[in-house]
Amino acid sequence: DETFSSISPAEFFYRNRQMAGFGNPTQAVYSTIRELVENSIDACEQKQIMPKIRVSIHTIDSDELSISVDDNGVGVPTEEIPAAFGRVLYGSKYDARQRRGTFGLGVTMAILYGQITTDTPVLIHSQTENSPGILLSLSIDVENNEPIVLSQESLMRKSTGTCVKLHIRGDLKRSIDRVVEYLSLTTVGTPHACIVLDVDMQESLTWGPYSDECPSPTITCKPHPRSADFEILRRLMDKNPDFTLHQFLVENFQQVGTRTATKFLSFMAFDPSERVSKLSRRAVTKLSRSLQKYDAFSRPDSRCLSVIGKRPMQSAIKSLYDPLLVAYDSRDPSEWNGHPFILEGAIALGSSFPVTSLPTLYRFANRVPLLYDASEDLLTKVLRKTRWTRYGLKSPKSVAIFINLCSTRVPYKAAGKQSIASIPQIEEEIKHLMNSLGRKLNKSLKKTDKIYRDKRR
Amino acid sequence: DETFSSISPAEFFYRNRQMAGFGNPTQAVYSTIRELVENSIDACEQKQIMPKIRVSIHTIDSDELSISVDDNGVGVPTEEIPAAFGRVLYGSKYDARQRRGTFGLGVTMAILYGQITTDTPVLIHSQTENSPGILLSLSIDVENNEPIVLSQESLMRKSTGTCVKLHIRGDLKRSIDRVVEYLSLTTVGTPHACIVLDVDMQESLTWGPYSDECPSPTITCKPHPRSADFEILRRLMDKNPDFTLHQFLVENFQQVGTRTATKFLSFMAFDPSERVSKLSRRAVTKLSRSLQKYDAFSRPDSRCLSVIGKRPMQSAIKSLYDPLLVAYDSRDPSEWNGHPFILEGAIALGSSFPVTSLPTLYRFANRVPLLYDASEDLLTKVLRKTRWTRYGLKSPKSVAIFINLCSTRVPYKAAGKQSIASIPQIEEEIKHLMNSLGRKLNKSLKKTDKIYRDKRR
Ligand SMILES: Nc1ncnc2c1ncn2[C@@H]1O[C@H](COP(=O)(O)OP(=O)(O)OP(=O)(O)O)[C@@H](O)[C@H]1O
Ligand SMILES: Nc1ncnc2c1ncn2[C@@H]1O[C@H](COP(=O)(O)OP(=O)(O)OP(=O)(O)O)[C@@H](O)[C@H]1O
Ligand SMILES: [Mg+2]
Ligand SMILES: [Mg+2]
Repeated sequence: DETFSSISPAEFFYRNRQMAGFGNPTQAVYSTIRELVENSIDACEQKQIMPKIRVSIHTIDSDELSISVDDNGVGVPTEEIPAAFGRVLYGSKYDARQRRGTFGLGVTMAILYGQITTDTPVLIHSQTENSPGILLSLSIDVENNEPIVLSQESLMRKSTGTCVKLHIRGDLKRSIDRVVEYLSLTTVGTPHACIVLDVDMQESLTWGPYSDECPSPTITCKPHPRSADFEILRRLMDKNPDFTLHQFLVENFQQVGTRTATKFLSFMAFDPSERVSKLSRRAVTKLSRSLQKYDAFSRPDSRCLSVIGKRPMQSAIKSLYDPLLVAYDSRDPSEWNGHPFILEGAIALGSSFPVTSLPTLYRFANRVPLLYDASEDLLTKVLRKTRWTRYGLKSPKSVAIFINLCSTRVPYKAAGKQSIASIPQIEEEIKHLMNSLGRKLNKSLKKTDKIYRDKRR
Repeated sequence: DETFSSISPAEFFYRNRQMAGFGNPTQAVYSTIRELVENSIDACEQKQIMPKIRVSIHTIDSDELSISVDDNGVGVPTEEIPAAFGRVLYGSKYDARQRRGTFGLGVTMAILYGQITTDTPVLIHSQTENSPGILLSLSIDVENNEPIVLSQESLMRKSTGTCVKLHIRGDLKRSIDRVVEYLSLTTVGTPHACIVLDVDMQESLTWGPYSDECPSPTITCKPHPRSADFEILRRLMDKNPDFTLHQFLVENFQQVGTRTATKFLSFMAFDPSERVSKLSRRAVTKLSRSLQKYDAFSRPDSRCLSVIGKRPMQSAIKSLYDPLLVAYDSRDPSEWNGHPFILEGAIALGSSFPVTSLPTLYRFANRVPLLYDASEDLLTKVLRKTRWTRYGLKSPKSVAIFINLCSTRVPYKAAGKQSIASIPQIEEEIKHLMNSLGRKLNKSLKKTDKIYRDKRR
């Protein structure tokens, strides 16, 4: 007979850790560093701090590493440290604005993986403007998804920031190239960051900063009307049941002013003065469908998004790859299921890139480099469908294309945040961007060709 | 300033439903049917019932469908229905034996997707040997991950079983081919099942049964010693802290008898009489590593696994594809991280399959067909690395290969259970299986060629 029970989210991700990028000791090194560095950069951006991040890897023995990531971010409030690091689905990034983190899972997965492979507690040293420096060691109660604080003591830091130090089973030799590539590409996504890597007794590697422009902080935006599925509608209606339909639209959604609301409601034959709590189920159904289909709402407010930008992105690519030419383009803000998104990209030609008939693709989501699971990624799919022969690639050339998708909700295919699902609205924008970058490349190549031919005469 | 909070597992999968296969209205139709049919077959297998499953799809309007799946399985106990269907990470398949379901997520995702796209409660009609027929309608409190029972009434069924009926937003036209392919391939994975598909007013489609052999029920097995990470060790030690090391090994692990335990402990210089609660941290570390590395433990007990089997699999392939030839092979039971697994497969040649230089690959995990995310799947990766030209495919032929991975823990890449992660031990076994199937194909092709040449003389 069947026994029914539940498992905690920590237990779920413990059993299925390959879904979060911790399936083997090679990818685990990359995933650990990626989750920690991502958090560090997020922690700098909200207060417009120029990120200074130090990644240290020490070989403990043949398959155990010690990894630490230190940042100069805003730090973690003392009372939040245990849950932030020791509980799955707990974090500060659940609001509707672009951040690198999104699930409340990343660092906890790294700590969990370290705990089950090395039995060594994680050390967290953090200081904020309001909490003095504190050093905690903790482990995770996986079955109950709860942190276990093992020790806690005061310890000053020279300034705000966080250092996370853990031991993991890892294959350094197999993973180091990807780690180096990840940290280098991190400065293309975040050109104003300075990243240092120390591995055992080797000489430090440093990347960036390649720009001194600090992105403006993002602000949380109300949902866009195109996101109005029944769950969102129900939650909004429960919050203010006495709102009229007109109030409901204007107060709850971005890009819906008084006139737009009136226009929409009359177009759909709704009574703008009806209380939302009094709407029939049929009316709510009609409301949800028409909000998602009405095409006269303005594009989303892009202040919840934060692109890399033309100057910083080109500057990073030039410093890292010394290309012969580089061009940038970005699309207007758009939305998928009501979630604002923007695509930006750069195309470059230069001997740092391999000679191929298809441009080498560097993928980014919310400015974070994506290095695994390329072949199922929407960006790769569109790359393959683009007719690069029309853009000067009749013969193979050393061309690279860097594409960054910014969104308040990136549609990742899996919890390891390595590839983007096929979403029609996003696919459409990628297509336009790649074609536009192709045209820019073609124009530059023709110009260069012409200069050559003129020189020869 | 940052606000810290947590989200429920239902909220997590609501926000990121593309990870579970519900990212667009085409895949959602497939995922809904797949999750329901999978549950139905699981519900038959434990009591060796020959599955009879009816899938009905009705068009409600241009983008809304009603989908119901009815089975003759063991049913769901009345008191368990709300949580089983209305709570994420709640189910009956968390023990260590092979089942199609594994997360306690699938049907709840389908219901959640239906709820947010159509606001229509799900209807569940179920009857078990011990609970009389009951009809429930329920919805999901997403923020709290709790079921909401909307109505409940007695309603007889002619026998035990379950019918789940829900409305979803779906694109029938775009998804029907995949649904038909999924149901047809389901009978290759489960040849003794009978599947009926009704779509609106069209004529029913029926597949199977193609075999009357009912697989023997699987039994739950103790963990294999190679799964001994620190989390498992700690849990086992906490259960019986007064066990001696020797008792600990023999009582807790499969394939560790008295002599094997003694041999292992002396080889690793442990004291077999030491109480596990008294072990030093260094000793526990040594224990975990040596259990995972010691290569003299027997292969896992395969009674927790359930392959399709040669006769049933070949019979289904013959009935569905009428091939010129079909051959079967299976590997011995093995383990990955201590989780038992078996690979089996068939190779077929026939005009039902497209003419290609690489065999057409049909993937299965725990006997369930996998139709999405092929290019990142480990099976596809090994297929591409296999030198098919050595096995008679110098020129393109109409060859298909069907591979089924059975495991107590399938390493899915994402919660939608569509592709298998790259695990070295599994990759190795797939390689051997594909080479062996290739050799069988080659042998048959040479025989056929010889018959042809002899005929011509
Ligand atoms: N270096 C850091 N500095 C400041 N805050 C941090 C740092 N690392 C983690 N945090 C806090 O801990 C929380 C949990 O981190 P975690 O990586 O688990 O989730 P996340 O970043 O919110 O989302 P994701 O799972 O996508 O990474 C974060 O939301 C953040 O508030
Ligand atoms: N048709 C059915 N007959 C009997 N029991 C069912 C049926 N459908 C669902 N259940 C019960 O409901 C539970 C939850 O189902 P659900 O699909 O959410 O999870 P699962 O099948 O255990 O795992 P997965 O998420 O991998 O599908 C199952 O474990 C099973 O006990
Ligand atoms: Mg994070
Ligand atoms: Mg299921």
